[in-house]
Amino acid sequence: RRQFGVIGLGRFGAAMATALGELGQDVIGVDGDEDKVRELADAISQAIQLDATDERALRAAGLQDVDVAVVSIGENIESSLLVVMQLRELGVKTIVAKAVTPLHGKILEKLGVSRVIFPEREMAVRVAHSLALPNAIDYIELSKDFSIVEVPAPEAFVGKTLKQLELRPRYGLTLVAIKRQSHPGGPVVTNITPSAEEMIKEGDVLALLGSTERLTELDALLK
Amino acid sequence: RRQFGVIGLGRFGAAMATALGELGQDVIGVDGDEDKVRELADAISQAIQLDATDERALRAAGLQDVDVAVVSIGENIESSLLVVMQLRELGVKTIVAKAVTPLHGKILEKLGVSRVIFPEREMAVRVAHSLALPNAIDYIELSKDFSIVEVPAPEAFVGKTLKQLELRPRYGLTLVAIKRQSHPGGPVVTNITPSAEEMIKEGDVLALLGSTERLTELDALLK
Ligand SMILES: Nc1ncnc2c1ncn2[C@@H]1O[C@H](COP(=O)(O)OP(=O)(O)OP(=O)(O)O)[C@@H](O)[C@H]1O
Ligand SMILES: Nc1ncnc2c1ncn2[C@@H]1O[C@H](COP(=O)(O)OP(=O)(O)OP(=O)(O)O)[C@@H](O)[C@H]1O
Repeated sequence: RRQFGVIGLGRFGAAMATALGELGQDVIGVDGDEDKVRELADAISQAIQLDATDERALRAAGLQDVDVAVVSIGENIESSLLVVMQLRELGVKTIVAKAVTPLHGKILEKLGVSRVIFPEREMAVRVAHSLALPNAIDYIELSKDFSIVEVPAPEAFVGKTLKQLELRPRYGLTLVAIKRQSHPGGPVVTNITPSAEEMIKEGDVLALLGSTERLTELDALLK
Repeated sequence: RRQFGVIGLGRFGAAMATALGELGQDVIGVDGDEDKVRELADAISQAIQLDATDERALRAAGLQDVDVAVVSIGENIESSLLVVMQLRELGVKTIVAKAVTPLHGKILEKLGVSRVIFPEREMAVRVAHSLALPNAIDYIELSKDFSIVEVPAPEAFVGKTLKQLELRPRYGLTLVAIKRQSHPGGPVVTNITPSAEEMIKEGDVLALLGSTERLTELDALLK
């Protein structure tokens, strides 16, 4: 059974620790701030107050035994780097860290962090894309060139089957899912990779996969 | 041509303004902090220093004319709420806002914000999922029940075509894309919804779509 350590229980760290806990994982969460530690006490296996730049404190808390450590210290870049170094000294195999500037991220990579995360920037890019496509409900980037966009079903699609719509030859898009409410106010049901016989209904939300250009063309069609 | 206003140029706001600018959008970015304004001056149409709780200052900066306003003020919840109210008074149609606590988010919704974003929490949940599936490279939630996971191609799949693998009947999964390097160190090419004849190669990364349970079962298979 794998064990996770989360160092720094700010907005990102606390959400990480809680999410891992909800996924049934064993989590040790640490922070110098007593209030933040207390807030997490019921949500995770262990919540401990300590200064994470202090190697002995980390060791006493058992952090040398975790399989994955997540370092989420933002404002104080120097502390973030020191903590990563301490964890490496302790022999933690996999370290994931939040970075607040590109330079901070580069240094973390040089120190052996296997994955650097920029939560605010990454979310901002995602939201910016969905705002720039005014008819999109959401936008998820799969890679530099391809994304999934969620849009309300265009009028022209309603009442037609996927077979009739010929989305791939005509628009270069793949329908990944249809989200539908069986009745207003009812729960939203997601139908993943629906069959060719599926008919689009009024009010459906379509998750479409394609290149950035194709999705932008689609959005223009929706006006 | 649509115009965007971004109020608050912290990590999230600055990244929003820059991303919108890179998407060719017309952006007015404002912040009380002169340094933050200066940093954005080359990246966006207009970068103005002002106190966003001051309606006359917002008006002088032209914010009543934007189609979409993004409010990204975190630490000071009261300021965040005041700024949203000012924008509503100015008649801005669509307001998107970052929230730092669930209660902050609820109040923003009551004030007419059409979309509330929790950047740190949403990224943390995404990263937590991909960490909890140890063999996953990335995890993207499409809805509560369905996600896309990127995994290295399992040994058992290499050399087989999609037709032979029968991913849907056997594993309940859909192959959304194959990411492949034609030669080591070469560029990664993403092949979206590959044809049934496509053969899996050593080193391929597979983007698979399915329910959370099925993706977890797959991950266990990969050990
Ligand atoms: N040396 C340290 N030892 C333990 N905890 C620390 C240390 N330095 C900072 N922290 C904790 O890390 C947490 C996050 O730090 P900080 O607020 O600087 O980052 P942030 O990036 O702004 O966070 P957020 O995730 O909220 O955006 C804080 O709760 C702080 O108490
Ligand atoms: N009344 C105001 N008028 C203009 N700008 C403001 C006002 N209040 C706060 N700001 C600006 O908003 C920005 C973001 O605020 P703050 O740092 O509190 O939020 P945050 O959520 O911690 O940001 P981040 O996006 O970096 O995580 C800061 O640059 C700050 O100067």
